[in-house]
Amino acid sequence: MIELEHVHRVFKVGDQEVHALNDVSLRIEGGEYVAIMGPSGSGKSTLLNILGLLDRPTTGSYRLDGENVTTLSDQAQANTRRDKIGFVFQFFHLVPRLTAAENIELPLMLAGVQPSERKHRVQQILEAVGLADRAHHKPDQLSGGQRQRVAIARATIMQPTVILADEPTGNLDRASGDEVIEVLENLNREKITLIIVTHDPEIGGRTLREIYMVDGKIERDETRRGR
Amino acid sequence: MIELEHVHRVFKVGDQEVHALNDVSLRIEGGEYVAIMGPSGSGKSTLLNILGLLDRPTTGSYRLDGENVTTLSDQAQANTRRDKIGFVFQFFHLVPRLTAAENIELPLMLAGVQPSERKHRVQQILEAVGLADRAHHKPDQLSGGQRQRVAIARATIMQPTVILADEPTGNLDRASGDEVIEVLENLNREKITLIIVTHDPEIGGRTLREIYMVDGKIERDETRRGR
Ligand SMILES: Nc1ncnc2c1ncn2[C@@H]1O[C@H](COP(=O)(O)OP(=O)(O)OP(=O)(O)O)[C@@H](O)[C@H]1O
Ligand SMILES: Nc1ncnc2c1ncn2[C@@H]1O[C@H](COP(=O)(O)OP(=O)(O)OP(=O)(O)O)[C@@H](O)[C@H]1O
Ligand SMILES: [Mg+2]
Ligand SMILES: [Mg+2]
Repeated sequence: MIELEHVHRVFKVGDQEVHALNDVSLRIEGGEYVAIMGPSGSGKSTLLNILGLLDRPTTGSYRLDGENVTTLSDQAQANTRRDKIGFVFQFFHLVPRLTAAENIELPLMLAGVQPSERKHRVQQILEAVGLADRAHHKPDQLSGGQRQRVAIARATIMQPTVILADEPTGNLDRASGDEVIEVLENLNREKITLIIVTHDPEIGGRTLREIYMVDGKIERDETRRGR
Repeated sequence: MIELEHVHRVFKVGDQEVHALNDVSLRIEGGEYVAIMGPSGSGKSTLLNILGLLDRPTTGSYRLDGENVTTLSDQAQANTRRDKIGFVFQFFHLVPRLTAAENIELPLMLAGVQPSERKHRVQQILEAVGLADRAHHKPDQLSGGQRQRVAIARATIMQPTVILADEPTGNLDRASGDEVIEVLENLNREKITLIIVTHDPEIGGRTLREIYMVDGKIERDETRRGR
């Protein structure tokens, strides 16, 4: 379902080059539950951005559901992203002018879902992440962890085939973090591929597979048995 | 040194009111090392913003070093903030057009420190937070945890009398987080008051005093003995 082969991502800063991803190959099947861990600056967000079709490799290929997405036009990539991928950004990227409910509703509107069904689904997910009483707050009227939960709700409300979550519990206490992980794991139980970048070893311990990165390379890729 | 008495902070959202801080009183002496913990949305950032003179109480008073700062003009508050307080924001607020080194240098320039001394001090702190090789990157060319470390360096380079850090390790792996906490604790050893909002119980466990908030109130305020 996800196949990266010999992916490199090089950034230029002035005349310096940063090799953010250095020969990364991996294969993730539909429905897997994977943690990506590693030190700050090791390439986790860069890898997730490529998987989420928000960035392209400098060299190497990416096949998603058998299709080589590296060679798609920007518009075609955007369509595939909208149809298949839910992305929880490390720093949320909520729309400042919209309320929490409106931010979460956005993907449903773009997909042409009817108003009554939209209202119902938004209400449901707001309750699932504990934000029913913050529905009409704009992002700057929310706490850091509340914004993070809005980002998670927005990314998951369309039940995409792949959910990519970049540090989804970084701003959350243990209780709210568990609530969020439960929402994500419930979706994974319905066969949605779930890939979580995290610094939290407790979350890493819940997944069946852990990919550990150092300096742009995959240092370890371990699948746990007997769970 | 820090004295809050019966502080309330009420936000209005439409015709709804959010009681973000609800009768908070506390006293922190110079040189203390305090953790503020509690669930997402409990009022931690709101409390820190008031302590950092970035926000005012709706009612109640705040005395800093014996001076009632609640009644100061905006300009006078800004001066006190610049002179006494180093603030590490939950979401960093770095200047997008400036490099990491320039962001960190900014407080020194505003204070009129000479160029050669500025360069030396910026280099020193970049090394302390492990970012010497990222000096010329702008914020959008840095990882999440790297931006967090720039924010920490900027907040601490002037050796303010009070450091307020809002979730300073939220985006960091254990190793980088320890590095950052070490920088902050070294400053505390030089009698700088250190107040850290954190969701990480390991950091909470390192402080001598823990303030635990729930729904805008201080539920517990415990000082550990025998350390
Ligand atoms: N400008 C605002 N307008 C309305 N409500 C606000 C505003 N800022 C914060 N709030 C509300 O006040 C409460 C406290 O927010 P605060 O940011 O202090 O929480 P926090 O403890 O820092 O949470 P987190 O751990 O998620 O960062 C939250 O419920 C939030 O929705
Ligand atoms: N646009 C860019 N230009 C230049 N360098 C970049 C850019 N984006 C990222 N980098 C560099 O690439 C490396 C990997 O960045 P990335 O954001 O993937 O790290 P990360 O593993 O997500 O880190 P963190 O845990 O701190 O979020 C970092 O060293 C960073 O400085
Ligand atoms: Mg990252
Ligand atoms: Mg906060």
